[in-house]
Amino acid sequence: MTKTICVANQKGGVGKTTSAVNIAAVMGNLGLNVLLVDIDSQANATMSMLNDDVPINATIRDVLKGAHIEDTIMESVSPGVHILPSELALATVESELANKIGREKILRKSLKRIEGNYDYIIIDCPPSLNLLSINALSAAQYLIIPIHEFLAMEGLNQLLDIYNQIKEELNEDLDISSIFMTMYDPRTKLAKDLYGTLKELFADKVATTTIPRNVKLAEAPAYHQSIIAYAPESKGAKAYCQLTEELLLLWK
Amino acid sequence: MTKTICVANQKGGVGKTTSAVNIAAVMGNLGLNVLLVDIDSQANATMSMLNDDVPINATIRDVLKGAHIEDTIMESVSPGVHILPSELALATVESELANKIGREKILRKSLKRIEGNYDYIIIDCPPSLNLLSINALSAAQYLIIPIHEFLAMEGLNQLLDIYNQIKEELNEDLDISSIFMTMYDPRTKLAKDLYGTLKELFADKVATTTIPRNVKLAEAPAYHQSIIAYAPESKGAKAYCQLTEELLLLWK
Ligand SMILES: Nc1ncnc2c1ncn2[C@@H]1O[C@H](COP(=O)(O)OP(=O)(O)OP(=O)(O)O)[C@@H](O)[C@H]1O
Ligand SMILES: Nc1ncnc2c1ncn2[C@@H]1O[C@H](COP(=O)(O)OP(=O)(O)OP(=O)(O)O)[C@@H](O)[C@H]1O
Ligand SMILES: [Mg+2]
Ligand SMILES: [Mg+2]
Repeated sequence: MTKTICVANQKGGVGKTTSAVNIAAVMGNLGLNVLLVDIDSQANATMSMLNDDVPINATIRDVLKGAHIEDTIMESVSPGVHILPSELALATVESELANKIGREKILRKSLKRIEGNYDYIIIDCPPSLNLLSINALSAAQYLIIPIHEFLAMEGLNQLLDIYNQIKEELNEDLDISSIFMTMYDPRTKLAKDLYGTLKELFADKVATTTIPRNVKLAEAPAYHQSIIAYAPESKGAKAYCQLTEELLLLWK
Repeated sequence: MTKTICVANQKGGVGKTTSAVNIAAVMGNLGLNVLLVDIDSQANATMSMLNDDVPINATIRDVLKGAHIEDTIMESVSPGVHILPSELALATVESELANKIGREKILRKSLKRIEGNYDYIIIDCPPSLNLLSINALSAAQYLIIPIHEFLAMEGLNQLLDIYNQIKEELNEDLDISSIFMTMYDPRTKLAKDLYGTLKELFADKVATTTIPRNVKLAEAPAYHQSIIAYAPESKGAKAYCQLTEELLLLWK
């Protein structure tokens, strides 16, 4: 039974891609079959998971425009992880699909065709609540939300609002699984206050594991490696291993 | 002669808003008249520059749909700085204007009506290269680009491409003034390498001033204050004072 996860937060730079890539890599390392779907036109997840010289023949853009999903999926640099890559041209798809009936569910329908091949599908979203994110949220059962600073908290209300609308109108299976802190510096009052506020608002949905700030996590993409390949002993690697195990227990 | 500046980078969370808000505040503190334009539907700059209880009657969304800009401008919490606020509903304007001739220049035309009132206009862009960012780039003379990590460097090519297209087709006055590092941690090799790479690629356009990581900068928005109001002795405040002076010398 494939489980589909959406990593979303419309605030920029909160660690969506870093989390999607590394959670996928940890799962692959544990022997699970994982598909990482990059639905951000900036294609950061694609870049982290494929080497520079690997030719990309078709992307999620083609899928959204009607191509067969099977023709786009590629092996990634991480064992056990396939990737459905993105590309800059994805940015124009939203206006191209503006009048297409059922435009919010194209990804959902496409993923149905191949989900039997995977234990987990993880979707990395762009920093906006546009048609691409809506396709991701309509396709997933589990929403996980990385939170980094005060301003990312502010956007949470808007994200929850969109979540409620999507649950009502497009995807009743969607649930909020986990809200987790990234780039967490426990020495700062701001971070501790944020964590406390999240616990008050969301109780058990707030992950116990927090991802610390660790420069290794920022370096790994330049080498097209996950954190567990690039720096397996780093606190970034250990934190993502721990977070993934915490999530796997939730999704048993 | 009003100078209009666009703070842009389609990568999320690189410090666009933090820079736009604090450069504006430093300028206002020096006695200049500044207008801060928030063209991001997430309205982070609006939140940082206005208190919670201040009613917002009209926003940049209304301006893009034809309202008079004079009716939208408000005083901000920073002396000498006015704000043209944003709102969540701005997110739908792009599709509403999809077929409007001249849709990329609405902001430019609107700013022409009031620029006589200001020494500087600073525009804070969203993390994307959509119609809103294009309006901002079409309205500005000076583009300044905050860069934070490796992935923000990767997006630079795409931003430069859009810059060239806009300069050619929509706004021949636009120049790249400055590329500056934010959340800079000189102890990490990654940050030093990035700075070195930027200097190789862009020589004098790379700002000498780098903005260090400083939790005060992340705290200030929660109090609706600029950094110079919230923590004037902090290294974040000193860095933004220094960066603003470096830019003012450029724009003499
Ligand atoms: N725990 C961490 N420690 C240090 N650096 C990190 C950490 N997590 C992410 N980063 C770095 O911070 C930057 C932003 O992270 P990332 O790209 O994952 O965020 P995002 O939410 O996907 O951004 P966007 O909204 O642009 O898609 C990246 O350069 C990344 O390498
Ligand atoms: N030098 C700094 N030190 C510490 N925190 C910072 C610094 N600069 C920015 N921040 C914090 O990092 C987060 C991202 O910064 P900011 O919102 O300014 O980026 P942005 O590029 O405008 O993001 P977006 O793409 O979402 O608009 C914010 O929570 C901000 O308060
Ligand atoms: Mg990302
Ligand atoms: Mg911003």
